[in-house]
Amino acid sequence: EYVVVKALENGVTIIGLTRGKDTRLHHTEKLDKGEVMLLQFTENTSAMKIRGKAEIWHRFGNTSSESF
Amino acid sequence: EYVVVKALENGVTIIGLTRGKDTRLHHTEKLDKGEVMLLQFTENTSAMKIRGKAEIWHRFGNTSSESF
Amino acid sequence: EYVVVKALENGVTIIGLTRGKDTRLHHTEKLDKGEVMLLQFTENTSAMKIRGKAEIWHRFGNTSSESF
Amino acid sequence: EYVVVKALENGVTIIGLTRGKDTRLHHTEKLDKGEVMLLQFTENTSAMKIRGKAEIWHRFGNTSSESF
Amino acid sequence: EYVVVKALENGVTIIGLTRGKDTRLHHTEKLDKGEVMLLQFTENTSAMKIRGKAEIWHRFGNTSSESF
Amino acid sequence: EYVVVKALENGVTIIGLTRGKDTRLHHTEKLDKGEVMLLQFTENTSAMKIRGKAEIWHRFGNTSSESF
Amino acid sequence: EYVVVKALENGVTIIGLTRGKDTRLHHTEKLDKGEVMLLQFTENTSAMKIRGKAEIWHRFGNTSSESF
Amino acid sequence: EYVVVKALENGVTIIGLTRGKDTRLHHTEKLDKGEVMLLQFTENTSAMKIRGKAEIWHRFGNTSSESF
Amino acid sequence: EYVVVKALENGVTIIGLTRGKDTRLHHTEKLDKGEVMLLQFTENTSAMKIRGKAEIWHRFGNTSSESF
Amino acid sequence: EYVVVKALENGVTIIGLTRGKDTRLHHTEKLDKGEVMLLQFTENTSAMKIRGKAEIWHRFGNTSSESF
Amino acid sequence: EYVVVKALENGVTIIGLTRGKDTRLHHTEKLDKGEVMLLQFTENTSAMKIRGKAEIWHRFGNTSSESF
Ligand SMILES: N[C@@H](Cc1c[nH]c2ccccc12)C(=O)O
Ligand SMILES: N[C@@H](Cc1c[nH]c2ccccc12)C(=O)O
Ligand SMILES: N[C@@H](Cc1c[nH]c2ccccc12)C(=O)O
Ligand SMILES: N[C@@H](Cc1c[nH]c2ccccc12)C(=O)O
Ligand SMILES: N[C@@H](Cc1c[nH]c2ccccc12)C(=O)O
Ligand SMILES: N[C@@H](Cc1c[nH]c2ccccc12)C(=O)O
Ligand SMILES: N[C@@H](Cc1c[nH]c2ccccc12)C(=O)O
Ligand SMILES: N[C@@H](Cc1c[nH]c2ccccc12)C(=O)O
Ligand SMILES: N[C@@H](Cc1c[nH]c2ccccc12)C(=O)O
Ligand SMILES: N[C@@H](Cc1c[nH]c2ccccc12)C(=O)O
Ligand SMILES: N[C@@H](Cc1c[nH]c2ccccc12)C(=O)O
Repeated sequence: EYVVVKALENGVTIIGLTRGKDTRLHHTEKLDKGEVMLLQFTENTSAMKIRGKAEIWHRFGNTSSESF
Repeated sequence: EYVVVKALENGVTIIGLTRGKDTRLHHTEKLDKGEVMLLQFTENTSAMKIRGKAEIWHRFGNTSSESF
Repeated sequence: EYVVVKALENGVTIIGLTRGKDTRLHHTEKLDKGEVMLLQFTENTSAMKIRGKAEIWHRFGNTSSESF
Repeated sequence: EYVVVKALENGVTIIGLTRGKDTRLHHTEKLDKGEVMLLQFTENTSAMKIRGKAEIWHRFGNTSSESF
Repeated sequence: EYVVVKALENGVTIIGLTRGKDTRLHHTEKLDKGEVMLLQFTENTSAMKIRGKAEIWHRFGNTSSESF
Repeated sequence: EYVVVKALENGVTIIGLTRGKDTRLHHTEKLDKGEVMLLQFTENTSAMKIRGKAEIWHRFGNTSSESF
Repeated sequence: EYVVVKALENGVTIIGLTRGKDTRLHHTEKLDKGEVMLLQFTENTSAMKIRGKAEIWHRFGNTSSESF
Repeated sequence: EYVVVKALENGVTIIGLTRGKDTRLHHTEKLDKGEVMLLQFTENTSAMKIRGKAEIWHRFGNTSSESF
Repeated sequence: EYVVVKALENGVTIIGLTRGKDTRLHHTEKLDKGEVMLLQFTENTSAMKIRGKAEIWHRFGNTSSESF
Repeated sequence: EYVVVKALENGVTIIGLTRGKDTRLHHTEKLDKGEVMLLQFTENTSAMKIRGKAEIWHRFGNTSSESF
Repeated sequence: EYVVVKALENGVTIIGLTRGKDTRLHHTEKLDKGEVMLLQFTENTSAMKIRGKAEIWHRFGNTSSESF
């Protein structure tokens, strides 16, 4: 099970949150405009947070994150 | 199995409720306007509660939470 | 397997009933108007009861509970 | 595997019948008008009986029970 | 795997036949007009017989049993 | 995996044939007009034979058996 | 996995061929006109041969066997 | 997983090829015009060859073999 | 998982390549015009090569190989 | 589960990120214009990053990465 | 899980990349114009690279590789 993220501006961040009793940030990935990432949910990652202007493809369709 | 939440205002909260005999809050995630989160149901999380104005994508379609 | 509930008025309650030989109430979750919950069937919950005005998304479509 | 029942009048009853060699009633749940229940087939419940006026959502579509 | 039966007259019977080398009747459930039952195939039930006027929902569509 | 049979005349028979190296008849079920049966393939039944005028619902659609 | 065969004339035969290194006939079932059989592939049967005029329902659609 | 073959002329042959390091012919089945066979892939058969004029139903649709 | 190959000229070859660290040819099957083969991927075959004019049915549709 | 990447310019890079507690780059694959790669998520790769102008086919549709 | 490659010119190469911590080339298959290959992802192959003019059928549709 993976999701696809395309940065629509520089400085988009994708944050991985830990699986388990404790929920904390284990990795932050920075994307430049136009870069695309494909990210799985894993044994270590049970939630993701996306900041900045990006397009996200997931099983329910598309969502765009925005920066204000 | 994950769901997708996009904050449509600042201060949206996503609450994770514990799996097991006992049902209590184990984590609260705050989102700023435009941020998007993807969250799985896990060994520790068997229910989620969303407060504030947000769009939620799930297996049955879309639902929007509202703040009054 | 989860369901989605959106409260359309204050004071909506979602009741979890125990799995097993015995059927009793193990948790009651109160929702304010506009709040959305996503709830799984679990090792401890094999039935749910929803009271008050709410919209429920499930695998067979949508159902709205009402309060009289 | 669950089904969804919405009471369309007061006093609707949902009866759980035991799984196993013996078939007897192990629980009766009473619903008031407008209340909605979601009920799984379980290790203890292999049949259900619904009395009174209600709407039932199941994998083959919708059925309404009636009271005469 | 379950089927749904709605009685369209009083006195509809649903008969459960035993699984195994031997095929005999292990339970008879009587339904009044308007009552609805949901019944699984189980470790003990590998065939069902329906007598009287009823509507039956199953994986291949709908069938109505009749009484002559 | 089950099939559905509705008798369109009296005296319809459904024959269960044994699973295994040997193929012989282990059970014959007689149906009266209008009666409906739902029958699984099982550990003991790997083939069925239907005689008389009946309607049969199965995974590939509907077939009607006839008596001459 | 089963197939459905309806005899369109008397004397239709369904032959079961053995599973394993060796391929030989282990059972022949004779059908009269109008009779319907439902037959699984099993631990003992990995191929079937149908002779005579019959209609066969299988996962890819319908085929009719003919006798010349 | 099975395929369906209908002979459109006499003398159609279906050849079973062995599974394993070695690929050789383990069985040849001869069909007369109009006969229909249903054949599984098995522990012993990982390839089949069809000679002569026949119609073949498989998961990707229909193919007809021809004899020249 | 199998594919279907129909030779459209004489001398079509289907080559089986070995599964494992090493990739070499373990079997070559020659087809005459009009012959049809159905071939699985197996413990010994993780790639196939088709030479000569043939029609190939696979999970993504149809492809025709050509000889120049 | 694999994805497909086609380079639309020279110098497209596909980066494999490690699975596990630690997220670091374990392999960078360079593609020339017109080259196509098919890449699985694996025991060692739980995220991929694509830089440069490329077309990406994934389970949710197509995405094109761009270089600025 | 396999993909299908048809060479549209001579000298098309399909490269298999190793599964595991290390990513290196374990096999290169050369195709002549018109030849078709079907290739699985395997215990040893977790990525493939295609050079030269070819048509590729995969689960997301068709892609053509080009040579410049
Ligand atoms: N540590 C949490 C992270 C998480 C997943 N889904 C959530 C939903 C709400 C809050 C936290 C979470 C867990 O694995 O369960
Ligand atoms: N602790 C509960 C949380 C829960 C899940 N689904 C529910 C439905 C209703 C009430 C509580 C719940 C459980 O794991 O079962
Ligand atoms: N304790 C019961 C709860 C229940 C589930 N489905 C039901 C249907 C009818 C009545 C009770 C139930 C059980 O786990 O089986
Ligand atoms: N005790 C029975 C209940 C039951 C399930 N399905 C039925 C159908 C017919 C009659 C009884 C039943 C059983 O578990 O098998
Ligand atoms: N005791 C039989 C009941 C049965 C199931 N399917 C049948 C079909 C025909 C006759 C009997 C049956 C069995 O478990 O196999
Ligand atoms: N005893 C046989 C019955 C059977 C199933 N399918 C068949 C097809 C043809 C002939 C016999 C059969 C078996 O289990 O295999
Ligand atoms: N004994 C053979 C029967 C068979 C199945 N499929 C076939 C295809 C061709 C020839 C023989 C067969 C086997 O189990 O494998
Ligand atoms: N013995 C071979 C037969 C085979 C299956 N698929 C093939 C494709 C090409 C050549 C041979 C084969 C095997 O089991 O693998
Ligand atoms: N021996 C290789 C054969 C192979 C399968 N898919 C491939 C793709 C590219 C190159 C070789 C292959 C393997 O089993 O993995
Ligand atoms: N090492 C991380 C890589 C990763 C996968 N998905 C992610 C999402 C966000 C951040 C990091 C990741 C893991 O296996 O879980
Ligand atoms: N050795 C790597 C090969 C690989 C698969 N998918 C990838 C994506 C990016 C980079 C390398 C790869 C692995 O098995 O994981």
